[in-house]
Amino acid sequence: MRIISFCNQKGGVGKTTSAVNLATTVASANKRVLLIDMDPQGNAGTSLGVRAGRGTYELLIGKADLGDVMVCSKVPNLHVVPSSQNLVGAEIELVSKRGREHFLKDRISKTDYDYIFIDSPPSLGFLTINALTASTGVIVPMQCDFFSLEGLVHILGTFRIVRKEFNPQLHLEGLLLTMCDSRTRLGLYMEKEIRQHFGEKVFNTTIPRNIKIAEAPSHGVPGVVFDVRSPGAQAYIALGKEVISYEKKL
Amino acid sequence: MRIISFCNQKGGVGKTTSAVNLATTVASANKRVLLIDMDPQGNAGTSLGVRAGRGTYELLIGKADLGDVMVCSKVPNLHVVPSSQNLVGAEIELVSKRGREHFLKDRISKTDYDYIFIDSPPSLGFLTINALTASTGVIVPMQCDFFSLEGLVHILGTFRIVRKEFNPQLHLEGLLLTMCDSRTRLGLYMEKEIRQHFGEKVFNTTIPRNIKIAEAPSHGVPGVVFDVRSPGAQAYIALGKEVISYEKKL
Ligand SMILES: Nc1ncnc2c1ncn2[C@@H]1O[C@H](COP(=O)(O)OP(=O)(O)OP(=O)(O)O)[C@@H](O)[C@H]1O
Ligand SMILES: Nc1ncnc2c1ncn2[C@@H]1O[C@H](COP(=O)(O)OP(=O)(O)OP(=O)(O)O)[C@@H](O)[C@H]1O
Ligand SMILES: [Mg+2]
Ligand SMILES: [Mg+2]
Repeated sequence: MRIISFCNQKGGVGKTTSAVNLATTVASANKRVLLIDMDPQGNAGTSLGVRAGRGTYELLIGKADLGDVMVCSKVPNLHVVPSSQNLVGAEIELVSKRGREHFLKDRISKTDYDYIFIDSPPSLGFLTINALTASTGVIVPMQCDFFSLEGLVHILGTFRIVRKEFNPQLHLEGLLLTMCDSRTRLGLYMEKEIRQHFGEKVFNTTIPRNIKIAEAPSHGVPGVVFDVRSPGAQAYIALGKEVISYEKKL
Repeated sequence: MRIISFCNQKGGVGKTTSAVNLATTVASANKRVLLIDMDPQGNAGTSLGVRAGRGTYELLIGKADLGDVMVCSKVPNLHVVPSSQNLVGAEIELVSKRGREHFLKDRISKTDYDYIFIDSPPSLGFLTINALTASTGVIVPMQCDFFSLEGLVHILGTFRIVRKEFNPQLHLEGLLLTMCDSRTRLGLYMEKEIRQHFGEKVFNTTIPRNIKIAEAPSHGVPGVVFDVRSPGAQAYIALGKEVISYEKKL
């Protein structure tokens, strides 16, 4: 079972959009997929038209099992654990307990999917640490901009700490360049810099800025469903193939 | 003294960009301005080419006074209190103390500026609550997209709670529409919806998506300095006039 988190404390870089569209693409390749929303904003759930009843909060604090909170999405093979603002409370309730980094890992240890994708909030706190500790891999979405580049040192630092302290099998799946606009000098320059500096660690697939991707959430469907022929959807489909083909190398 | 925070738990909506460019515009209108970075990412400081030495963390926990951590920026009349990742520690150290919401308010109570602007992180936790409690007003930057609209209920809910519990004088300066692209249907539709729903509470000035604004941080200067003639800079200048003219109505 591959468990992949989408993490970056920089806000608005496409964590949710990438988690939702990759989960959908991989599910359409006949893999059994679960998407867990570890962000109190709950954007991953609503991107799939799933309203939060009980969700990630109840799962984490042990008030419900995975089977109780998992919801079937409209996408075949894709199940979702939605979240809501009450998830903020999980940190306050669990932060002083022993093994607080392992709550999510323990709560999903008995389940059986081919892939689990986890969306995380724009922070490096308790919820993101839980996501990383439960994962086999992490994808770091980032934009081709200065603040994203600056913030990279912190998310990669947290990744190394979690791997050393809590989860030695955690692996960096890659940096994913999102909302790229190759028409601008900044976009081209930044992409070149990032590829030069991080080489293999950057996915070959980059995701272009594409209005259909931004429109899809208001229709409650993923971008790859909303308009499969759009450049954004095609890029996420290519990314799905890249992620699945990586499986063979493992 | 007007103290204005930029808050929204939704990530990447232009909180930092708006705080930096508004602080610069208001400082160029001969007002004495202080910009405080309450986000551990430290993007407001680096947007002005200011590296963090001691900063917001030392100020909050009482290891330094405002005078020790304040730095002059290259922009006349604009001082900055930079931040860095150690700011994350302030919450852990202060969260169990009495009056924890008032630490920032107390630390800046004896100072004298015309305007203080405060950038906050993409969350509704301790740092944002401190910023709101210390403020006379709050600006909520948001993009014209579905997730921003969905998240609005939470930031406005937090605003009401802080006003009721900690800071009765807190006032909503307005919703600021950023990175607007009036060429897209989504952009036009969302702007219409937001203005219909929130009326007067939305600034007349909207900020267009403009590459010069995104390029400016890598040069360590605000967008309004990097390319004053650009549409993005002109919009922030117009916003500055709107915010200052509001002063007269107070
Ligand atoms: N390729 C794309 N083209 C156009 N718009 C995009 C693209 N990817 C994401 N967006 C839009 O950009 C905004 C930010 O994306 P998203 O919310 O997925 O980022 P995030 O990292 O999850 O944000 P947060 O830090 O708040 O969790 C959203 O409005 C989304 O619809
Ligand atoms: N008007 C604009 N035109 C183009 N790019 C913009 C504009 N405003 C902001 N940006 C870019 O969008 C990205 C997000 O903006 P910014 O970092 O200011 O948002 P934020 O809300 O402070 O993010 P965070 O939630 O991470 O603190 C940055 O790369 C910034 O340069
Ligand atoms: Mg998100
Ligand atoms: Mg910011």
